Amino acid sequence: MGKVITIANQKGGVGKTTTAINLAASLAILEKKVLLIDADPQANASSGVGQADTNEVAGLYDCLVHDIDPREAIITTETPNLYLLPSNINLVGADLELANREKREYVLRSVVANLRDEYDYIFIDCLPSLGLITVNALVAADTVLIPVQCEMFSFEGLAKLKNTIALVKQGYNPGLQVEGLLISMYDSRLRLANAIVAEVRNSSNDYVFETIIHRNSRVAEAPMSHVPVALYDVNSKGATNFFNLAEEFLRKNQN
Amino acid sequence: MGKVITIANQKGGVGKTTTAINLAASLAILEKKVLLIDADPQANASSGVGQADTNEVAGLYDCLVHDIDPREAIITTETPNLYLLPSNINLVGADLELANREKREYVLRSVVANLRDEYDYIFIDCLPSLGLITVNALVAADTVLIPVQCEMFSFEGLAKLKNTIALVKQGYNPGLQVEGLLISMYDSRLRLANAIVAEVRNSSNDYVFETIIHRNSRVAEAPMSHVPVALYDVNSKGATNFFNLAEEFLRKNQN
Ligand SMILES: Nc1ncnc2c1ncn2[C@@H]1O[C@H](COP(=O)(O)OP(=O)(O)OP(=O)(O)O)[C@@H](O)[C@H]1O
Ligand SMILES: Nc1ncnc2c1ncn2[C@@H]1O[C@H](COP(=O)(O)OP(=O)(O)OP(=O)(O)O)[C@@H](O)[C@H]1O
Ligand SMILES: [Mg+2]
Ligand SMILES: [Mg+2]
Repeated sequence: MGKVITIANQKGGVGKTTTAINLAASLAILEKKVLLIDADPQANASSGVGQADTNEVAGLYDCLVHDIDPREAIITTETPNLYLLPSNINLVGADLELANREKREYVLRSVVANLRDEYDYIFIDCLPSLGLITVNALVAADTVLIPVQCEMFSFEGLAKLKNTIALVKQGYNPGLQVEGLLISMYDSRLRLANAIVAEVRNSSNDYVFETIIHRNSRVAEAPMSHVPVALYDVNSKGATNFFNLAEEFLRKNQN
Repeated sequence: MGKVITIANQKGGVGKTTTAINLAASLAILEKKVLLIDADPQANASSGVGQADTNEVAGLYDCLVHDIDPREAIITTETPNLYLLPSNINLVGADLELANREKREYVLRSVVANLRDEYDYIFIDCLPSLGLITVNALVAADTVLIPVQCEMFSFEGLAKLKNTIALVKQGYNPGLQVEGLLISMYDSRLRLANAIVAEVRNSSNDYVFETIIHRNSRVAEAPMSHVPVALYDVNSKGATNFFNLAEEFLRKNQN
């Protein structure tokens, strides 16, 4: 039975998509069968694994709003064992379209429920918001992985995010746990970064991954080739960081 | 009669708030009377100019949903001539609360209309979304300033943003123009960055600011002291970049 991990943080640009793509891809390379669900109308996760033009194909919106079987929308990617349920621009309207539905918070959970047995891990990449789509992703998940950029605005937003997670856990998904906080886009030259890392490690009751994802130009370049960094430059520091993360993730989950 | 400039881009973390705070502050230091409106429930712009705990005070949400006079919510900041209309977490609900209102796209425009004569410039910082609050900000504005991070995901999102701007111009605000595209968080060491800058300059019919905002650690550190970079470290490259931007903005607008 596959595990569902949502990657969320309402702060923009903290590395949600980059974490989703590269952790999923690294696990796939380590022979796990992995599904990446793109729940962001920007469709960066889709483009980042090779599906650039998503407006022509069925996507998550059609599963949520028109109840199509997700298997009809799931596609393979260039990375073996990595599958994608793409998103597209229609998803922008899903918030309002689902707003008046019965059990509107559980729609994605029921889409994901019948896929669990076919994958080892299912990752859901979220848009930078705490709206209905992100709530759906938290309700659908076993755990939530929180990328944290070591900067002030990102750090300030953590309390609100933890508050939302607690509300979802209390009201809709009692089993929801925090998979961990992941220090991302770390630049050791920034005085600021070290202060925030220390604060995150000291102030958090949740697991903080040992692996730190460093700022690395190869990671930012890989999306131009529409591939994860492991396929773009396997010897880069970025690729190594994400392999280390995948192995730490497996150690933590296989015990 | 003051000019209203909305700072928007649905891609997260591209420097919207940093541009709003520092361009507004630099113009205030150059003796313009400037209002900064925070239209993001994250309230980063509020915190960045000194109003960290915004949940206790009236904010933009109260003006939009409860029709309070914005002058009751506007506060001074440590930067002379810079005023703030703060946001707070209630703004998260404004999308749904305004959704069924008559002329729901014009609510912010009417709030701003009676403030125009009191300021030289009014800047509106948006959340990373193309939802109803951002549409309200585009309808309220004379122009829209678009920060562009020189990376793939940000560049890919430009077409959708320009499309939304065109729809707002056609349907609600025929006077809406693009103030310009601003290259932000530029790091000359990234091969990627130079390729994207060239592409933005060649492919855009809109004005592209000559001034480029470089990635600079002082810019990221300033929010820890809740002040704009010009007050945090006036000799930094970041402060210089934003003064240059303010002067270019004035040259462009005073002809
Ligand atoms: N470790 C890293 N090193 C270098 N660049 C990175 C790294 N992680 C992310 N980036 C780049 O930083 C930008 C922001 O990352 P990303 O888009 O993954 O964040 P996000 O949280 O998904 O953003 P959004 O809030 O818009 O969904 C992207 O251009 C990405 O390529
Ligand atoms: N020129 C710069 N140099 C260094 N750091 C920067 C620069 N511009 C922005 N930053 C930092 O990058 C992060 C993202 O910037 P910012 O929060 O302004 O983006 P945003 O587009 O407003 O994000 P959101 O989409 O969440 O509203 C912040 O931590 C900010 O301090
Ligand atoms: Mg993303
Ligand atoms: Mg912002």
